[in-house]
Amino acid sequence: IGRVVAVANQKGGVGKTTTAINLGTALAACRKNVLLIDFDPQGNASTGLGVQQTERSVTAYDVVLGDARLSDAVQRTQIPNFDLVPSVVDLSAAEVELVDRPRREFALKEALTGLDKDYDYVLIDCPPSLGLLTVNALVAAHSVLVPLQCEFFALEGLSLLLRTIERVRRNLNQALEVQGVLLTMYDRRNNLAQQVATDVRSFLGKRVYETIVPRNVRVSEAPSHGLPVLLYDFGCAGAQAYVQLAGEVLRRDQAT
Amino acid sequence: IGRVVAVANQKGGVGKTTTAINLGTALAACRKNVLLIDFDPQGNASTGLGVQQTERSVTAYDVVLGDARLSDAVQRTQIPNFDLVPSVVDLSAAEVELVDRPRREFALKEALTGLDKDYDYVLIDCPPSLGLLTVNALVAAHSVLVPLQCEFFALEGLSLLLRTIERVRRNLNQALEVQGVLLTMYDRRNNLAQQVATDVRSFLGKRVYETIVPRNVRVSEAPSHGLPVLLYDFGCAGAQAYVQLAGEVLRRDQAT
Ligand SMILES: Nc1ncnc2c1ncn2[C@@H]1O[C@H](COP(=O)(O)OP(=O)(O)OP(=O)(O)O)[C@@H](O)[C@H]1O
Ligand SMILES: Nc1ncnc2c1ncn2[C@@H]1O[C@H](COP(=O)(O)OP(=O)(O)OP(=O)(O)O)[C@@H](O)[C@H]1O
Ligand SMILES: [Mg+2]
Ligand SMILES: [Mg+2]
Repeated sequence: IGRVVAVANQKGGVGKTTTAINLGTALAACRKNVLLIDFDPQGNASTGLGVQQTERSVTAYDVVLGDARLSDAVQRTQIPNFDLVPSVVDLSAAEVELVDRPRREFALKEALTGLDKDYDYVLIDCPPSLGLLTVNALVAAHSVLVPLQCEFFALEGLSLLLRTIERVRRNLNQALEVQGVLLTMYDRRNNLAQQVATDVRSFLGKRVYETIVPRNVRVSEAPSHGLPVLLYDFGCAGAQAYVQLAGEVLRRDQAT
Repeated sequence: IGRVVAVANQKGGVGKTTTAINLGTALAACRKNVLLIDFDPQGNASTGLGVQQTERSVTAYDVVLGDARLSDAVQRTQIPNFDLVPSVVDLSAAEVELVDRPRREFALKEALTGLDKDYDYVLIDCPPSLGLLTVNALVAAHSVLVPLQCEFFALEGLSLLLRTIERVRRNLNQALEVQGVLLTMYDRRNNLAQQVATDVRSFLGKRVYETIVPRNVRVSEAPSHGLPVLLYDFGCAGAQAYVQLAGEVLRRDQAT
């Protein structure tokens, strides 16, 4: 099935969705077949790829509850080689509905067997929590990509996230590893950002990507046009950072 | 018990914690007795007020499960008139543990009867989700303050949040109202931010506070010193915005 990568961090607003959309687009541009599963009830990844609410007939909610095969929920996006499983707000109810089910943490992993097409990459955009949806994504994934905003509160949550990943690895998914930590919304004029970047690199070393995504207003404008920033403004610093990240992700995967 | 205000928005990273900490500090500076309940398992509000993990003995987790009275969990902060009920990561388990309890949405409201001191304001910092913790906060509250980042994805989630508030009002808490929507991280050089601000004002009119909190690096530096920005750099634009907001909140409450 190729590499399944969960894009996760329980801290809110750190760039999970932005990374899932734009890394996915950059990988698709490298002729990789990519599927993005929008696993956040907010549905920002679906909107950011131009898929309106009305166009989301079969969703991640139907799939994780076993009411539809994953291949039924897959739809094309406007980007070649880049497909989407959209989300809907009902998905937040799945956390409660799954609680009493046996193997509740494996619902998504089991659903992944229901794919018809062979993808090189399956990215899972996670909600800002460590509840059952994120745990399902961590159980289904080979690796985790952790976007980290260069801010104090975001740094505070990192050790909790790494402990949770370790717990999932020990108990539910031995193959799980941290592919890397991505520094996002970096403003080099800002001392705090530099401090956080230095701290994280000294703490995690090679697990931090070389690529840093700068704070760049074009990145935040792109979703209002339903476009990844790579299509909205390919030459801007934000888009170029995601192109560079795709190269790094591919190299890391080839190395393992 | 005074006014109970839930600071809520399921979109992550929009400034909920920053608003709860700094509005609380500004109200305390106006000689109001303020209590902040940190209802987010991340515990950012507790850290931002300088209360380390090791100093959090009785927490919001113990209270909402009924293992401790609210007054047992209240601790003083370094700010006069400003007390805190700290949070701990176990609080995320409360969402699952409460699911099967009768009146699960009323756990926090019922706990509020266990306060010894009379507060003018009780602020509740919510996690980035619409799960049981946020619903408990909405049921316990008289009003909701909605921080809204001037970004596209944040705007997308606003109608979902307003529908959820309406549903809680109809079924669980008739007194609940939206005190106001606060525009945060506003950068006047950014067209998107101006667009979002215009859209929100035309959509919600008077429910949007006059006060706008500008994007201001001093605001994001303050938590790394365990201080509200009002104490870290009182003269900066971010701190002054929260002082102005406190005035507006007080005027709105007097009017009702
Ligand atoms: N490099 C960047 N430069 C400027 N703005 C950015 C950048 N990356 C993301 N943003 C903006 O910051 C906001 C938060 O990003 P995003 O929604 O991707 O984070 P998230 O972690 O998915 O949030 P949530 O926790 O709510 O799911 C969005 O409005 C997005 O457009
Ligand atoms: N006005 C501002 N200017 C600059 N940075 C800000 C401002 N307000 C908040 N921040 C920073 O933005 C980040 C997000 O803010 P905050 O953590 O308060 O949001 P939140 O909604 O509580 O997030 P979560 O959804 O994770 O609970 C923090 O690092 C904070 O320091
Ligand atoms: Mg997101
Ligand atoms: Mg917060």
